[in-house]
Amino acid sequence: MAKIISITNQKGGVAKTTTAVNLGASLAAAEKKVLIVDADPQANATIGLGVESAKYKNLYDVFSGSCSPQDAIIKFDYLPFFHLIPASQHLSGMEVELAGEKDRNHFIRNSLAELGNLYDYIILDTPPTLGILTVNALAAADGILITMQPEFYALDGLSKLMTTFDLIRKELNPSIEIDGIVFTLVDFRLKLVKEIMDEVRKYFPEHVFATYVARNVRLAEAPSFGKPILLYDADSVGAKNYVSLAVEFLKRERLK
Amino acid sequence: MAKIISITNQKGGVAKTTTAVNLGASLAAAEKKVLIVDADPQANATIGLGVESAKYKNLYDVFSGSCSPQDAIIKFDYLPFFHLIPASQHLSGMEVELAGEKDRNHFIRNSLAELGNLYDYIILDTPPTLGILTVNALAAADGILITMQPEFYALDGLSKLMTTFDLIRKELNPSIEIDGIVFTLVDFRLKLVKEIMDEVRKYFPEHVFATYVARNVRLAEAPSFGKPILLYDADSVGAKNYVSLAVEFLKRERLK
Ligand SMILES: Nc1ncnc2c1ncn2[C@@H]1O[C@H](COP(=O)(O)OP(=O)(O)OP(=O)(O)O)[C@@H](O)[C@H]1O
Ligand SMILES: Nc1ncnc2c1ncn2[C@@H]1O[C@H](COP(=O)(O)OP(=O)(O)OP(=O)(O)O)[C@@H](O)[C@H]1O
Ligand SMILES: [Mg+2]
Ligand SMILES: [Mg+2]
Repeated sequence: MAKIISITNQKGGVAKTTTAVNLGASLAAAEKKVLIVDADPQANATIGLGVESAKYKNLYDVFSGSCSPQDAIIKFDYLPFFHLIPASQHLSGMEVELAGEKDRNHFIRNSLAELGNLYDYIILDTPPTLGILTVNALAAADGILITMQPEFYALDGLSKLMTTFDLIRKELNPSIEIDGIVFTLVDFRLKLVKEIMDEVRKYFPEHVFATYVARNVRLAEAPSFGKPILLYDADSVGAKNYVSLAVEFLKRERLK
Repeated sequence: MAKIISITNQKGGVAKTTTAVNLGASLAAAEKKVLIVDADPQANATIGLGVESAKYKNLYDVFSGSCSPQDAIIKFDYLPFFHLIPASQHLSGMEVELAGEKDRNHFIRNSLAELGNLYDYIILDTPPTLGILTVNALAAADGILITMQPEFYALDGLSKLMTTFDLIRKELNPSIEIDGIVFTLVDFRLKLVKEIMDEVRKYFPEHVFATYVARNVRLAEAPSFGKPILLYDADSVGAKNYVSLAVEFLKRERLK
């Protein structure tokens, strides 16, 4: 049965997409069956994997019932069992479109239901908001993985995110857990970074991954070649960080 | 009459807030009368200026009619005529709250109407979305200032933003202009950065500022001290970049 992970943080630009793509690819390289679901109307995960969403069936088509989730799956020949359901900019209308719907918070969960036994992990990339798409992702997820750039605005954002998480667990999805918090875009030249990492580790010792992802230009280049870092530059620090994150993630999974 | 500028880009983490605060402070230091309006429920501009929005009247109170815009203005004694209307997390409900309202796109414009002759510039900080708050900001603005981190996702994001801009100009605000595009978080170690800057300059030669803001740790530290960069470290490259941006911005204003 697929474990559904939502990669979520309402703060913008904290490597949610970079993590969805590269943790996903690293898990697939470890022979797990992985589906990335791009739930962000900006479709960065989709574009970063070289896919023009307008040409393909996508998550919006699944939501609107014009195709099945299976029809929207894209496979990549460079990595077996690394699949994608692309996003589309039409997802930005969901806030309004779903406003009256009875099951408005469960569109993602219902769309993915029939895929459960095809994958080990379904990874949801979410937008920098706490709007309907992110709520849908959290309502569907078995676990949330929080990416966090350890800079000033991150602490306040983390506490707001935890409040939202508690609310969703109470109202919509009692079985959701915190899979972990991973520091991203880490650059120790900013002294504040170590202080914030220590602070977060103090408050959430059980959640913070030992692995963190350092700032590395290759990670910013890889999407311009439409590839996960592992295929673009396997020797880079960025690739090693994400492989190490996948290893640590799987270790935690085995201990559950 | 105040000129209203919306600092907007739906891509997350591209220094919208850092620019709203620091361009605003640099203009105030040039003896312009400046009001920052934080229109983002995540309230980063508010927090980055050391203000706890829950304690003060804020933009949500203005929208809900429970206070006048003047009542929500906060002044800073370290810089004359550098004022703020704080955000509040209650703004995140606006999408739903305004859904049925006749004037749903003009809440910001209507709220700021009576402040017009108190300021030279009213700067709106907006969220990483193209939702109701950003649409409100663009419907109210005389000009949009686009901040852009010249990395891979920025090009696709810019073209989507331009589409939204054209739509808003056609449907809601015929007099809105593009005040400019400023590159932020510039780090030439990523070779892609120069290529993207050249590409954007080629397509929008009239819009791209000659000034760009380089990655500089002092800019990430300043909000942890609740200060604009000019007050935190006036000798830093970050401060010089934002002063230079203010000078170039004012030069463009005089040529209009
Ligand atoms: N470790 C890293 N080193 C260098 N660049 C990185 C790293 N991680 C991400 N980036 C780059 O930083 C930018 C922001 O990352 P990304 O788009 O993944 O964040 P996000 O949280 O998904 O943003 P959004 O909130 O807009 O969805 C991108 O240009 C990305 O390529
Ligand atoms: N030139 C710079 N050098 C170093 N750090 C910077 C610079 N500009 C911004 N930052 C830092 O980068 C992060 C993102 O910047 P900021 O929050 O201003 O972006 P934003 O576009 O407002 O994000 P969001 O989309 O979440 O509102 C912050 O931690 C900020 O302090
Ligand atoms: Mg993203
Ligand atoms: Mg911001």
